[in-house]
Amino acid sequence: KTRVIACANQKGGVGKTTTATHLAIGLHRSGCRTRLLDMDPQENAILCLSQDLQEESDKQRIPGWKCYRAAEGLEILKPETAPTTSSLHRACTEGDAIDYVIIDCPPSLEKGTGQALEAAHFILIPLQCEFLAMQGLAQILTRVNGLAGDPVVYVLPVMLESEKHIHQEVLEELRAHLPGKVCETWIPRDPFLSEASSYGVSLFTHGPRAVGAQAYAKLVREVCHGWT
Amino acid sequence: KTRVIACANQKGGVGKTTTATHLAIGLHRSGCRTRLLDMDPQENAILCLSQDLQEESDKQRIPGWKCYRAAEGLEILKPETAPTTSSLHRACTEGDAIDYVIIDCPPSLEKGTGQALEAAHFILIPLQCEFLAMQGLAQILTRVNGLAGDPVVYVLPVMLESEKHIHQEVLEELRAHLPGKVCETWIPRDPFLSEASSYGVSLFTHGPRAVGAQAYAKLVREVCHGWT
Ligand SMILES: Nc1ncnc2c1ncn2[C@@H]1O[C@H](COP(=O)(O)OP(=O)(O)OP(=O)(O)O)[C@@H](O)[C@H]1O
Ligand SMILES: Nc1ncnc2c1ncn2[C@@H]1O[C@H](COP(=O)(O)OP(=O)(O)OP(=O)(O)O)[C@@H](O)[C@H]1O
Ligand SMILES: [Mg+2]
Ligand SMILES: [Mg+2]
Repeated sequence: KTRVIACANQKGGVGKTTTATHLAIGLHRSGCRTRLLDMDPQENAILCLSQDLQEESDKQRIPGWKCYRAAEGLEILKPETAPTTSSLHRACTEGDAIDYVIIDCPPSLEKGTGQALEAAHFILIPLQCEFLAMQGLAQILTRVNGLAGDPVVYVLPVMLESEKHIHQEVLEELRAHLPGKVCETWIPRDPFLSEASSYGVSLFTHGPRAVGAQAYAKLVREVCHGWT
Repeated sequence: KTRVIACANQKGGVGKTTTATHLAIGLHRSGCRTRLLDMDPQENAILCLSQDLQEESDKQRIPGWKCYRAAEGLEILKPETAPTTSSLHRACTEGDAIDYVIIDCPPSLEKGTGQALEAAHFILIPLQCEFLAMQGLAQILTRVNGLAGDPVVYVLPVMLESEKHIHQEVLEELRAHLPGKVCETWIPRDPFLSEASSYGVSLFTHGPRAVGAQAYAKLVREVCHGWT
């Protein structure tokens, strides 16, 4: 059974691409057959894993999608034209038997993101514990509650600075308000995550002992064992 | 003569709203007649200045726009329906004689942002000195170069941490590659900017001596005296 996980939040710059790429590479490294879909026209997910990226030849292609292989062998797809519900369905099901499809979404709830939310079994919402980012949470939760596919929703606290009281307070409030919907794992602020992306590799390659890499490795374990 | 300044960048979370609100309040406080347009459906600019925000009664209304007055008397408009070129033109010209119109744009180059870029005399691009944010710069500069109105473009380096070598290196590279297009002013990372937004006021009110407030005050002076 293929599990589709959409990484979405209409608020910009909250770590959607960083989370989608590290979750995909982490699952791939732990032996799960994984495919990453870059639904953001800025193609940031492709940029983050651009080192030794190979474009696949025509025979492996899925109609409507451009296929790449990252250095570690992870399959990355990007839509060639505006994606439709049926073309997204093809990307999630065609080709080799896949365990996980991870979708990186643009900062909006329209177009590409709308289709990704409909195709998803799980919706992962990276959330900064800052005022403006928190305001947008209600909006995406309302949108997700209305989905026919009844996906499971998880909020992932990101860019946490443990010395900032506001972050701890917000985290406690989140867990109280959304019991069972907040990941056990939280991601600390770690500048090495940005640095890794500038080398076109994940932090698992660039700095495996960095706090950001350890946190994303914990998320991968939580997804593997907890999200069934 | 009304000067229209669009605050735009398709990369998310780079400080568009923080810059638009502080520029608008700063210009207003220095005696310029200023109007802020919130073109982002997330209405973050309105949230940032929500303390004692009053909705204007019908008689002052500009058709197609909802009008508010912030605590300091700044006029804030948000589109009631999807804005058109002519409705945006009305918002920039109708009502009292205005010196500056500041437009906060959503993280995309489509729809609302497209119209704002066409209406603008100046385009202010807040730019984080991080890899992914830098990649998007070429895309928006290409888009802006094609505009019929031939607006003047400025890049504003934001969230700078002076102890990070990469930030200083990027800043120098920016100034070398884009002579005359990078603001003299740069904005340091200052957590009090987020804190101020959670109180619904600008940092000029919440913490006037904070480094973020000082930097935005410098930007206001640069705009007043340099952008003619
Ligand atoms: N935990 C973290 N600590 C420090 N920096 C981070 C962290 N996660 C992401 N970043 C950096 O923050 C910036 C924004 O992250 P990212 O691009 O992944 O967000 P996004 O939500 O995908 O943005 P967009 O809305 O533009 O798609 C990037 O420069 C990234 O390297
Ligand atoms: N100089 C700064 N130092 C520290 N934090 C900042 C700074 N500027 C903005 N922020 C914070 O960073 C976050 C993103 O800023 P903001 O919302 O203004 O960006 P944006 O580009 O408008 O985002 P979006 O793409 O979602 O519209 C906010 O939490 C804001 O408070
Ligand atoms: Mg992204
Ligand atoms: Mg904004």
